[in-house]
Amino acid sequence: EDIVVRGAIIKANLATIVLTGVPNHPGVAATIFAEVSKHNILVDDIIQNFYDSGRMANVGFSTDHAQLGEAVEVCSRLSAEGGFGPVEVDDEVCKVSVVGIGMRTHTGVAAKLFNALAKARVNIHSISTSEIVISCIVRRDESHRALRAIHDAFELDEPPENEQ
Amino acid sequence: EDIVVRGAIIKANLATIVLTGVPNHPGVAATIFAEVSKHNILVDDIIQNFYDSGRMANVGFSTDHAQLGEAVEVCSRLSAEGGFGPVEVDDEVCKVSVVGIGMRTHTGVAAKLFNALAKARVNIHSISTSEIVISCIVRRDESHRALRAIHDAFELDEPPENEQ
Ligand SMILES: C[C@@H](O)[C@H](N)C(=O)O
Ligand SMILES: C[C@@H](O)[C@H](N)C(=O)O
Repeated sequence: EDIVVRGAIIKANLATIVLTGVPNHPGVAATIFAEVSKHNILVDDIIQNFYDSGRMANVGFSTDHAQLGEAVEVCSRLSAEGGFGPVEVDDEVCKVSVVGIGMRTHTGVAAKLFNALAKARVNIHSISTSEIVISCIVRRDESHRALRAIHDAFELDEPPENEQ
Repeated sequence: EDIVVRGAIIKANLATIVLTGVPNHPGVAATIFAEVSKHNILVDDIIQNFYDSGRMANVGFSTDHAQLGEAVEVCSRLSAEGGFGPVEVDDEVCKVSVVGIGMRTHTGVAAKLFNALAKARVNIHSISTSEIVISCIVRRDESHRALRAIHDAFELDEPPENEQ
């Protein structure tokens, strides 16, 4: 019985910033992250989507909650200089992630994760994925409920059969 | 000398869809991906950001280019039923990724990647990251230039010192 989702992890004390209304042409991401890096602001994950027929982008990243103040200053300045839209802030959040293998070919895994969180009335603020991880940013005060829901949905509290 | 970026990979024949103007409350991601999964639409990466003071979200995912037509149909229906905004489409794209270790603590890596792409005049449509991967969605006809720029910037064509 191949187990697809192997575990769940939580990363606490995060905050997310989204630079909205970013002109979608070469050089902008470079400018943003050179500036963020210059201020020694930790970057956990970066999430960017495009919209407005590809003319615009929303560039989001999560950082350490302790650095939110400085990150907002840096991003507000970038937004003013670059003519971006509003800087969105997501204070006091955590990242809950499921870790597994072959999660893409098992197309139901993401849906199952989101359904587990929905049933627990946990709102998903941001989503980021890779080959082996599906990560959701949620409110800090909903994160334990989220982790519980994930453990139940994917039966993560039971030892694998070959360990019994 | 610790080498942070170990390699670059390209995944071709992708297309991206972004559902914009998605109400940011529990249950919506579950509805979207249950429907996508029901139609056997392959999901490569999922990228979601929030905006409008947290009231709205843009939910993006990449799929196989061959499935774009069906994915657009499914998403258009979801958008109509859910009262979402426009469905954005990114046709004929590739995902270029750098693979490495400790890329988060080395805050300059993302900036260096984006700078390399900017210098090559490659536009970055979407960004998604994890602990060990930074992925950028770019136009198919810019993907080889992107990969070349990444190889040059991170000196990936040279064998590691301990292999000489
Ligand atoms: C928005 C930003 O990523 C831009 N498209 C760039 O290439 O830098
Ligand atoms: C937008 C979507 O992710 C929503 N926030 C949900 O939790 O389902």
